[in-house]
Amino acid sequence: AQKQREISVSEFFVKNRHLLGFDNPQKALLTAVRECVDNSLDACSDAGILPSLRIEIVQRAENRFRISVEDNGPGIVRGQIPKIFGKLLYGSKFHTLKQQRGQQGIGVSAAGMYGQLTTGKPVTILSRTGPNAAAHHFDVTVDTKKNQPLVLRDEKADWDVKHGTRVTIELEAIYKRGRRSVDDYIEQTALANPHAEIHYAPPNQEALHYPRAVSVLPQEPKEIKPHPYGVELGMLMRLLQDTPARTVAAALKNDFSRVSDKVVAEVTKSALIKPNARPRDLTPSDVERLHAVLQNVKLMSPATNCLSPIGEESIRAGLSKRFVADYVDAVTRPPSVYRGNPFQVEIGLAYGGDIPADELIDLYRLANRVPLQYQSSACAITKAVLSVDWRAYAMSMSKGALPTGPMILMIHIASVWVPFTSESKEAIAHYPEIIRELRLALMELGRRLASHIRHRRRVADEAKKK
Amino acid sequence: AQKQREISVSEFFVKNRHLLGFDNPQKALLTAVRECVDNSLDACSDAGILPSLRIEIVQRAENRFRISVEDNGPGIVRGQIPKIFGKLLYGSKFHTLKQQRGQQGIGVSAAGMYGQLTTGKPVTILSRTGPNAAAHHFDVTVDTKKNQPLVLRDEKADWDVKHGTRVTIELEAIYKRGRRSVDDYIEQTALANPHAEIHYAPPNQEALHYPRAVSVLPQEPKEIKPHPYGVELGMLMRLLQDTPARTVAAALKNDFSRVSDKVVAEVTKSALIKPNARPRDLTPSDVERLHAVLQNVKLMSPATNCLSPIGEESIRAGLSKRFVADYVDAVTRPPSVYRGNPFQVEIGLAYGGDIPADELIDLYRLANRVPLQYQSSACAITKAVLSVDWRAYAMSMSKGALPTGPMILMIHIASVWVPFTSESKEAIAHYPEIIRELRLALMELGRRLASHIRHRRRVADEAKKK
Ligand SMILES: Nc1ncnc2c1ncn2[C@@H]1O[C@H](COP(=O)(O)OP(=O)(O)OP(=O)(O)O)[C@@H](O)[C@H]1O
Ligand SMILES: Nc1ncnc2c1ncn2[C@@H]1O[C@H](COP(=O)(O)OP(=O)(O)OP(=O)(O)O)[C@@H](O)[C@H]1O
Ligand SMILES: [Mg+2]
Ligand SMILES: [Mg+2]
Repeated sequence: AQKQREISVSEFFVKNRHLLGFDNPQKALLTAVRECVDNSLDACSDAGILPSLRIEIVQRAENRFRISVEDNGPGIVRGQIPKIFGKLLYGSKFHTLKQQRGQQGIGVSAAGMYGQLTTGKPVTILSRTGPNAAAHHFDVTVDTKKNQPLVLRDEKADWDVKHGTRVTIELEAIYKRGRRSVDDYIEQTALANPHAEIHYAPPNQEALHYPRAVSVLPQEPKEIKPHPYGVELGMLMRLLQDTPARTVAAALKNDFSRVSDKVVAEVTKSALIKPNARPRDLTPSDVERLHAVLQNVKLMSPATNCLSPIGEESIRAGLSKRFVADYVDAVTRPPSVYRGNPFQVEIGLAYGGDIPADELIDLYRLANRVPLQYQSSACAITKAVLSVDWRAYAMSMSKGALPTGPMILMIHIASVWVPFTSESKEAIAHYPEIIRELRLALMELGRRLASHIRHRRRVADEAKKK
Repeated sequence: AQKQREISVSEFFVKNRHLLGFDNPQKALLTAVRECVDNSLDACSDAGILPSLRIEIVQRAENRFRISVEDNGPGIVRGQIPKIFGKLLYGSKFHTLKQQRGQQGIGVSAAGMYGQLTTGKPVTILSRTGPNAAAHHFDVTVDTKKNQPLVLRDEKADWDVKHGTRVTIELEAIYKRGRRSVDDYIEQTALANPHAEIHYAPPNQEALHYPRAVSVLPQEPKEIKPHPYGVELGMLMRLLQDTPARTVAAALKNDFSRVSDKVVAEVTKSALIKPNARPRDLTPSDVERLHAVLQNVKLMSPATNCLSPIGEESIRAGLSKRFVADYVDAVTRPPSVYRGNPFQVEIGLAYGGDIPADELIDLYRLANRVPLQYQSSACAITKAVLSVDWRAYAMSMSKGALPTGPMILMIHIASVWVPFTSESKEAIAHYPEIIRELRLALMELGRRLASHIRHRRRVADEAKKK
């Protein structure tokens, strides 16, 4: 009994840093950059600003790098800086149900904590919320025993930008080029976010510039309430306990999306509940009946405005820009739901041209516009690709392996909450609703590809006959 | 800024229940049983008691089951019951560095929380710490917004056992037989823990009894300090800040394992630090030099007494009991270290006999004597098996797939801290030190198997000539 103790979130994650994507020095560099860049893109998107990012990686010693990510976003209010960077499970996105790159309140504090763990250095933040506000310079560490920030420095600073944030972290890392590198992440990010401008200075090399491909912001996703499908009984009980609404009818309409007066009438009638009953007066068996009926009633699909798909046109353009292929296709599925969370699958396919025909296909995975570069074997996306019989679409395929052929697949899942296999946000959990949508999209593209290949063969054969 | 909020651990894990192993109803049943059984085996081991467990699964509705796990362990002190079952990240094992099945302070509270989430029912605990103490009956739920227990019931109870604990959870689940079932988990658990007696009543079937195979407790692992190899700079800084020791020499000797006076003298000399300096007086660059020297100094391997390997004899006996094979072999590697944590690999191999020759080999994975039944593709154990060229050991093997042949591998990793890929404790993270040890053990067994196969072929050929 004497040994029973509370474990702080930060202590837990120091011991489990591989759960956050900091397993080894090469991956750590990628994860740290990704968490900062994702925050910058989210912040600009939130504030309606076309993002301009400056990313710099400087080598400080053989296995030590200093990364710096700067954005022209809205900046961070001074009073919030310590907790945002010095406390895990603190942020603005967890309780907000709409598509965002971040969702946990962990990312950048974990990156700073890993820097501190491997070099002893604090994370440095420079931030300005507007031209009439002063810029502030903070040095922050995480007190890992208590999951609280320690502010080592907090001063006004001169910084000649109108508004924005710059985050600097020094960490033990290894820089490698090629697949799964930071360079690859930045290139894929530029393609998935054509409205963003990125300046990138890799270590010991020429700086790169990715100019904006479009000058219009994508539609900002809207915050929504959960969709009733797949919401657990305990969540419904909690909702009815906590709702400010005075009647069950109002609670259902206000606290869920897609629940109309007509649906409320039908549902309360089937569940034998008075629509104007007070939510807290329902008995557990009342709520159980209500829950069962809600799962089966006919509801409209979730609203699309909480999601921001890349879009078939941008996907095709991105693939054509990056690869020399004969044939480029894309499909964006209509939104679907898992556990009350709307999600949407989109896939781009490039075939032929310079793509090698005798190798396993290349598979690029993205979630909420963020490239996923690790844990492919754990990912639902990979599982879905492996579960399709590509021999029906003119490719060869051995059991349990990706198909062989001159093809590239870019697969994007957009959701108000992406179910990752761990907090490192690298692979997607195997929810059957998601795998089903992936397969439908893959088979759609497969059919169109097979028809293109047959058509091309017929044309070639006829040309030979002449 | 108004949107910045703290996220409670329980809220986070309700949304991320797939991180805890509750992705779907079939897996949920397995995870809930496993978390309770692991706790019972750990508690008996801690208290030096030969474990007798009673496990019962009762079907309550089409997709609803009530599980009950009872042990003859030391029982739980009444004052601790609410937090143990009603609060995540609370327990006795996280801060104790020795081999145990649990390590996070999450398991059983998560199982109770999933039951509550899907059925609205609390977890029920019956516990007694000794014949002179009263037995207590508790009903506990988790207040998920605050990560605090809510006690719905707390009464004395009549229970005619000397000491022990019974945990009952009602949850939405699906019961299936076969691989990855609860039945399979219990059978593997009985084999990996020959000193345990298990009564198991599956739903709607005859009860099963696994009697004790040995009546001697395995050596209880001893609690240790971290080994210096692989400990991060930030951890060393933290240690020197927090140590009650008055000199650097005493801190190094007391707060690490395997640091002798001789090592202290050598390390402080190379790092240009006075051995009797006060730990808090060291500058960051002092600590950096000390850290670098510690990584490179010659140290004894970690003590073996913090680990409790199953042992080559028990592994061979278990395999021979379960499978009809011509050839059974096992190897237990000496202990090694990753990130300051001792670990040990052991592998059992069964070949020939009734094992089908034309199928992929069967791979059983265990960590700290607990069977791992999911996420094989994400696991370091599977990765290590795939990385060995089994064609050198008389098996056929296609790229990226397990080898084909009449072979079963049982692979066990014992550690003071198992690096799982997520909190569900289903697959092992790819630490290079661990993969290296796995490969060495696999290749050792592979060579011995190849030699056995060659020998058998020679004998068969000679018999044919006569
Ligand atoms: N560059 C930035 N500009 C403005 N706000 C930021 C910036 N970076 C972080 N924030 C704020 O800090 C919060 C915490 O960031 P953090 O990365 O720790 O978590 P998150 O982005 O919410 O989730 P995740 O753990 O998935 O990344 C964010 O929710 C956001 O409100
Ligand atoms: N049957 C039991 N008998 C005695 N003590 C128990 C029993 N079950 C749980 N405990 C105590 O409750 C604590 C919390 O259990 P819990 O399963 O939540 O976490 P854990 O076992 O420490 O780690 P993990 O999350 O990896 O399972 C344990 O550390 C142990 O001290
Ligand atoms: Mg973030
Ligand atoms: Mg446990």
